[in-house]
Amino acid sequence: AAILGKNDKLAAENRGWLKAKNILALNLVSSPGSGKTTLLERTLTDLKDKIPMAVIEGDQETLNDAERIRATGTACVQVNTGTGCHLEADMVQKGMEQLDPQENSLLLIENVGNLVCPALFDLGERAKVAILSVTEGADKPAKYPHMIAASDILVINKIDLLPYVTFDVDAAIQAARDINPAIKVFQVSATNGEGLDVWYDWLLAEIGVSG
Amino acid sequence: AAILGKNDKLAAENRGWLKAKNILALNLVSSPGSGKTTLLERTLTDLKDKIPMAVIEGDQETLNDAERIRATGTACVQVNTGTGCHLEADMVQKGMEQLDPQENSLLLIENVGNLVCPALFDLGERAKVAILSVTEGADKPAKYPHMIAASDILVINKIDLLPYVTFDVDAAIQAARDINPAIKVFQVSATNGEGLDVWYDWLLAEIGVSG
Ligand SMILES: Nc1nc2c(ncn2[C@@H]2O[C@H](COP(=O)(O)OP(=O)(O)OP(=O)(O)O)[C@@H](O)[C@H]2O)c(=O)[nH]1
Ligand SMILES: Nc1nc2c(ncn2[C@@H]2O[C@H](COP(=O)(O)OP(=O)(O)OP(=O)(O)O)[C@@H](O)[C@H]2O)c(=O)[nH]1
Ligand SMILES: [Mg+2]
Ligand SMILES: [Mg+2]
Ligand SMILES: [Zn+2]
Ligand SMILES: [Zn+2]
Repeated sequence: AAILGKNDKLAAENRGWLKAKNILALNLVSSPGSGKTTLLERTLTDLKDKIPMAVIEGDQETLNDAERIRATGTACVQVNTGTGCHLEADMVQKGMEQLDPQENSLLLIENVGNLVCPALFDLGERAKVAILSVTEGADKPAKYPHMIAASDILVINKIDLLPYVTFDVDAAIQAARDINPAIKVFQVSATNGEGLDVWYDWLLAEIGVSG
Repeated sequence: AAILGKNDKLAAENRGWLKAKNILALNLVSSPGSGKTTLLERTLTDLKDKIPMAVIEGDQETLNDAERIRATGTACVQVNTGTGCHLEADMVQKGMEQLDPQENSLLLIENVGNLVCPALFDLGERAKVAILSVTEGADKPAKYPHMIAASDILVINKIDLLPYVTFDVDAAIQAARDINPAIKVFQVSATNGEGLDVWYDWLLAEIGVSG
């Protein structure tokens, strides 16, 4: 509880700093391998000329994801948490100092692959974006409700695989809405691009840029 | 550290209790939706007449997995951790008291879907069985090395989806062996049954039952 209190204070500080610079910060959360980095690669490539963007990458180990982000020409810092299971506000504060993002820009934070712990740690973001892959099963919202409750957005990813898996999209969305009635749902394939236009429209509107 | 020390003492106690009853306990760990419960459903059904088996199910919320296990005719207790991100030795101790597993049996523990935290919490099991789905990406062992280091076995699941995803099986196995040279690897599809015979042979040999 003491640890959470200290984190939440720093998160509030981050939130104030981001507001002052009119930066939209989003915290991408999901299980390992649901497609966070792939979704970022697509977004950073497709919206390159529309919004200035920067990324904070969180992983237990390796620079793999930061390297993938940098390959899009986007500034990125990689945080390695070692045995740590979630990013914390102090790591994000240091990351932001290193990145020094522009005013009126988009800051994308990719959290450690974990559908559990990141729900409890505010980073100062405007919103959590939860990603669920159709390969994981439609009961995941009900079984991991704290993450659904903490997220403003749910991206259902890998819809290109729907023909080969058992995933009731309507049931998954209903389960999410039972927990969080206001949650906004996008259905996409980060690899083939399906549904990304709706996600991009939302991002551009949210940051106040006309598409 | 204090919390880990207390857990490890109870884990040692569990280990002794299981040894006294000649029970083989396995701790199944993976990301959410990699197929732990499906693999258990298959194992419990196919080996029903060969070994007495019981299950401890761990999830943040719902009885979903315990209900699926019970539908196979297997005794099961469901532990709900609430916001908790991993099973602990005390929960397993209570579970074992409730289940009262027979001597010379197999106790299967399905941990909370989480590729991070369960690596740090000994439950008293003989071995951790890590499950990785081919849909999650071949870089997962390198990015989540603590779970690979803590596991004796790696089950690569959902191999039926290999035609539709980018997953280099040899690279994934090599990455796991770089971290844990002795790790034993099975390649299976829990849904279509491919590769399960090798997993069953290992289980039967490990528990000392002739197949
Ligand atoms: N078929 C399909 N595969 C996808 C899609 N999006 C991502 N993938 C694949 O899923 C695997 C994991 O993707 P990543 O983007 O690395 O996932 P991640 O959530 O960033 O993983 P971590 O950062 O390790 O938690 C890769 O092999 C991707 O190519 C999709 O829309 N469809
Ligand atoms: N195609 C395919 N799908 C599978 C396979 N194994 C499991 N699934 C599917 O993957 C989804 C998740 O399976 P579960 O067994 O519930 O996964 P889990 O690891 O127990 O999930 P949690 O307990 O929530 O962490 C379900 O829709 C399963 O049908 C497989 O070998 N192939
Ligand atoms: Mg990633
Ligand atoms: Mg399960
Ligand atoms: Zn955690
Ligand atoms: Zn944890």
